Amino acid sequence: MARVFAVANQKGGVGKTTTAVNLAVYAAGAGRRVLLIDLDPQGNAGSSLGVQSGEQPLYDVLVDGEPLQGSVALSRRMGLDVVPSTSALAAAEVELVPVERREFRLSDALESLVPRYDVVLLDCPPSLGLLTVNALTAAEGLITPIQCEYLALEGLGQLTGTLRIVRSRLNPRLDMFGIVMTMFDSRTRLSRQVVDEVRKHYARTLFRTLIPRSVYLSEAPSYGQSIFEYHGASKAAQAYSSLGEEFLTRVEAG
Amino acid sequence: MARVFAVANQKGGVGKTTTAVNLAVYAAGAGRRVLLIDLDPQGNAGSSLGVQSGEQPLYDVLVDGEPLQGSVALSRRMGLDVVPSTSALAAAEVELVPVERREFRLSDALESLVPRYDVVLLDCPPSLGLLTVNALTAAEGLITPIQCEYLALEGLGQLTGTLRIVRSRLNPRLDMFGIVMTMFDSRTRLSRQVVDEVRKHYARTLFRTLIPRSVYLSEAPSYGQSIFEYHGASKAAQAYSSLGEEFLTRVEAG
Ligand SMILES: Nc1ncnc2c1ncn2[C@@H]1O[C@H](COP(=O)(O)OP(=O)(O)OP(=O)(O)O)[C@@H](O)[C@H]1O
Ligand SMILES: Nc1ncnc2c1ncn2[C@@H]1O[C@H](COP(=O)(O)OP(=O)(O)OP(=O)(O)O)[C@@H](O)[C@H]1O
Ligand SMILES: [Mg+2]
Ligand SMILES: [Mg+2]
Repeated sequence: MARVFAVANQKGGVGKTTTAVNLAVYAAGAGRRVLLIDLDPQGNAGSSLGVQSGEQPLYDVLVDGEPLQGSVALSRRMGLDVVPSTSALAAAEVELVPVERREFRLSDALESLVPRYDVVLLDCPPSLGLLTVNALTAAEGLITPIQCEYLALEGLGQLTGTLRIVRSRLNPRLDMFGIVMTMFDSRTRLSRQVVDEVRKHYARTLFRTLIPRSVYLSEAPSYGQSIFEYHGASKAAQAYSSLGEEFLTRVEAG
Repeated sequence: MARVFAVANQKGGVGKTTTAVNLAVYAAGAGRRVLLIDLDPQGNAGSSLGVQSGEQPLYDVLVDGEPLQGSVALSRRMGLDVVPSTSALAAAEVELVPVERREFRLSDALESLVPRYDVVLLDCPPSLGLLTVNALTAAEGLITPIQCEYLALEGLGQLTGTLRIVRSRLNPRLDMFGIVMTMFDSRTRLSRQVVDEVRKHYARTLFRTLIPRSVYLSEAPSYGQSIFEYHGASKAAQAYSSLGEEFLTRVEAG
């Protein structure tokens, strides 16, 4: 039975896609059967892995109720399938508003696929609209990347507020699974201050691994590669390996 | 008669708020009467300038048609007023859907204020939903910050596609006013490649000034200060001054 996690934070550019992609590749490399779904109309998760669109656009699954199976594309990597998104998905934020069970469209669509996978990761757009709410309703855990920047702290209250609303009205099993500090730059005081601040309030769920700022992470997507494939010996690859280990340990302890 | 510009890009974390805030402070410092409106429910533009909420939440202006004047807060800086946002604004993305003239709520609300200002800047959230569409409908020009990263290039097509739709259906005067390259790191090949790529397709509107990556820009918001107030002698402050000059020259040539 798959464990489903939403990678979400309405603050933009904090490393949601980078974390979803590299955790997915790590887990598949460790022998798990993994499905990565790109719920962001920008489509960065699909293109970061060199996966273009499947046969059936994800929009048709969420808005018209088509089976999700038709949107699954192979990723050329053992054990990892990807459901890419297309820009048409942006319309779903508005068009789902009047639709029946609008918050459950993804969780309903996932039901038939869940037995085939061990881990499902949902990459979310930078907003708390219906696409992200669908992810939070389908997931058991929220993984939140936080950039080591002051402005990144501001939105945390809104995110945990939304989690509480989704948990009380739509999905009682949803919990904060883990916070990942990203773009950590050990040379700046700001990075350490932000980490200390987050550790003060969220020590229980904060992952130990800090993801360093690294140009390799921004280069890898242009080759359609994960950090492990692009530069396996880099500090960034080591950090995402260590995060991957922490992630799987928590999943399997759960 | 005010010139109205939307600072928008659905890609997250590219420097929209940082650019809107620093352009606003620069223009006010150069003697223009400036209004900065924060359309992002995260509220980063308001808090980056140390401005908390006005009397009347912006949500009430857009959804209930209250007068915008009630939301204007002073910013403690000569010539710069700010309309901060609150997290309640996030609900407007969904609640505006059935409302009459939903795309024109902001432009209707702005009509009574426009004569009091020379420049109005609209900071947008990282999405192409109704809040951003309201900004594009109220504006004459789009200012698009682009991070010097590969993934930042991917969304450009969607943004220009949305601009074309808004121009043909809602706001015929809307044009791409300027592209600002942000977080430029002269040490990396990637930064130069992204700038070259953007210059190839958008040479006409690309601002000459490149904004360098600088930790001062991420520290300044935690003090509620613009880069000029926080570290006026820094390369980042010089870059935003030079961008401010380019911006005002284009505005006054227009
Ligand atoms: N640790 C890192 N060091 C340096 N660059 C990084 C790191 N993590 C991500 N990046 C780069 O920073 C940018 C933002 O990351 P990413 O796209 O993963 O964030 P996101 O939260 O998914 O953004 P969005 O909110 O637009 O969906 C990308 O260009 C990415 O390649
Ligand atoms: N040139 C720069 N150098 C370094 N850091 C920067 C620079 N510009 C912005 N930042 C920092 O990067 C982060 C993202 O910038 P900002 O919040 O302005 O982007 P945004 O596009 O408004 O994000 P969102 O999509 O969430 O609205 C912030 O923490 C900001 O302080
Ligand atoms: Mg993303
Ligand atoms: Mg912003």
